[in-house]
Amino acid sequence: MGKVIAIANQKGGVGKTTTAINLAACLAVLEKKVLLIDSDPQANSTSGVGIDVNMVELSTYDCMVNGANPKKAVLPTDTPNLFIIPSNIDLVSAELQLVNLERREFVMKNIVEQLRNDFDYIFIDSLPSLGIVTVNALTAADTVLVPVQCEFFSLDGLGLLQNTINGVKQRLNPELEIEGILLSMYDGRLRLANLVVSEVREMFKEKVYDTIIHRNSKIGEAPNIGQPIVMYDATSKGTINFLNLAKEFLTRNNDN
Amino acid sequence: MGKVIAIANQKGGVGKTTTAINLAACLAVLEKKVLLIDSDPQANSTSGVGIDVNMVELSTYDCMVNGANPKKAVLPTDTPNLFIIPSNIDLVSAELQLVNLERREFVMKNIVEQLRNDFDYIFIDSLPSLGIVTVNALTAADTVLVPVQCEFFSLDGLGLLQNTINGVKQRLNPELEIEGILLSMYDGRLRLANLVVSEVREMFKEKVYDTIIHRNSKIGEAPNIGQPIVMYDATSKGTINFLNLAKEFLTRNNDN
Ligand SMILES: Nc1ncnc2c1ncn2[C@@H]1O[C@H](COP(=O)(O)OP(=O)(O)OP(=O)(O)O)[C@@H](O)[C@H]1O
Ligand SMILES: Nc1ncnc2c1ncn2[C@@H]1O[C@H](COP(=O)(O)OP(=O)(O)OP(=O)(O)O)[C@@H](O)[C@H]1O
Ligand SMILES: [Mg+2]
Ligand SMILES: [Mg+2]
Repeated sequence: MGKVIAIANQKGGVGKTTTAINLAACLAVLEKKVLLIDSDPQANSTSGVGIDVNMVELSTYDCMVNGANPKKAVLPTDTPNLFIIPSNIDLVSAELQLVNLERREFVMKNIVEQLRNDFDYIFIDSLPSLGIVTVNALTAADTVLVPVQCEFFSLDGLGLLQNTINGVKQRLNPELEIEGILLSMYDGRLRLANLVVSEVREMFKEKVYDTIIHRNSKIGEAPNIGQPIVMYDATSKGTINFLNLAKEFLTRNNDN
Repeated sequence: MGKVIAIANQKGGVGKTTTAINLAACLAVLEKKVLLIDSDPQANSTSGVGIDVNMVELSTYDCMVNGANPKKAVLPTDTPNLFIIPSNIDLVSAELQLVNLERREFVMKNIVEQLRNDFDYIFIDSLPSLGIVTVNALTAADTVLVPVQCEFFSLDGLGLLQNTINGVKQRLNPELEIEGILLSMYDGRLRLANLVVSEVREMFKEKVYDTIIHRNSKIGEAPNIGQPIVMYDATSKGTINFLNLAKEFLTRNNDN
């Protein structure tokens, strides 16, 4: 019985995709069977694991809007134990097509329930928005992992995100909990970064991972080759950060 | 007769808000009368110029959905000649409320046409999405300024954005042109950044500004105090970059 984790934050560019790809890949390297569902029309998770977005036959959109069989949409990746349901541009129109649907917030949940027993962990990479597609991810999830960039606007947006999570928990998904708050793109030389770290630890206390993901050029380069950091450069600081995160994630889930 | 410029890129965290605030503020310092319209529910432009989001009476949402008078929504900021129509969380629901509206893509255009003669330049800061609120900004605009972060995913997303701009130009706004492509958050030590610069200059040729905005810690700090960089630290590299951009912008508009 796999666990479903949405990776969400409506603030753009805070490391949602980078966390989705690299945490999933590190768990796969630690022998867990992991599925990544890309629910962003930008399809960065898809291209970041080396899948050609233009060659995608069945996408998240097809599962959500055209009723395609999600088991058929699952693709293997170059990383053993890591699988993905890819995304593409079609997902842009999902927001409009779901609006007038009965139980429109539960479409992703119906997909995930068909896959849950095939994986140890299922991660849903969501787009920077509070719209229907993101609400679908939060409704389908057991927990939500929130990457927070160590910058002012990212900190500023946490209140908004907390409201959305509470709203989904009250109306759609009473079981929804916070999996963890991940401090990302940290640069220790910046005063602001250290300010954000202490504010976030103050706000969210033990929910904040001990592991911090430091800004690291190899993390930015890896998607260019379509590989997670652990496959791109096993000795880089980025790989060490994400392996530590994967181990901490497993410890918090009593799974190591 | 003021010019209307949308600042757009569906990729999150590429510097849309940072460009909107700082280019608008530098033009204001160069004696242009400038309006910033914040059309992102995160309201980063609003808080970035020092307006308390919780004290906002009339917002972009009120103008778009409740028919409020946009002239009444315009607020002065601490920067002389710089004005703003603030945003707040209400804008999250605008996407759903506009869906079934007649001529739903032209709502922002109706607002802008009432204000155009009061300003030299009107900038619309948009959210990281290709949904109705962003399409409204592109339909209302004369041109679109596209910040591109010097990273892989940002480069990868340019094709998607080009499609959206072409779609809006064909269906909704035949006059829409590219104002310019701005390379942002540039760190010359990174191999990837230099790769992105040469690819973008190859793709968009003379549309790319000569001015590049370098990564600079003061740019990230300024919003924490609710000030544009030119007011926060007039001697910083960030201020010099944005003043150069403002001058280049005026030259390209035969306005200096
Ligand atoms: N720790 C890091 N070190 C260096 N670069 C990073 C790091 N984390 C993320 N990046 C880079 O920063 C950019 C933003 O990260 P990413 O795309 O993962 O954020 P996102 O939240 O998924 O964005 P969006 O809101 O558009 O979905 C990317 O170009 C990514 O490669
Ligand atoms: N040149 C720069 N140097 C340093 N930090 C920067 C620079 N440009 C932007 N930033 C910081 O990077 C983060 C992302 O920038 P910004 O919020 O302007 O992007 P955006 O495209 O508006 O994001 P969103 O997609 O969420 O609207 C912010 O915390 C900002 O302060
Ligand atoms: Mg992403
Ligand atoms: Mg922004």
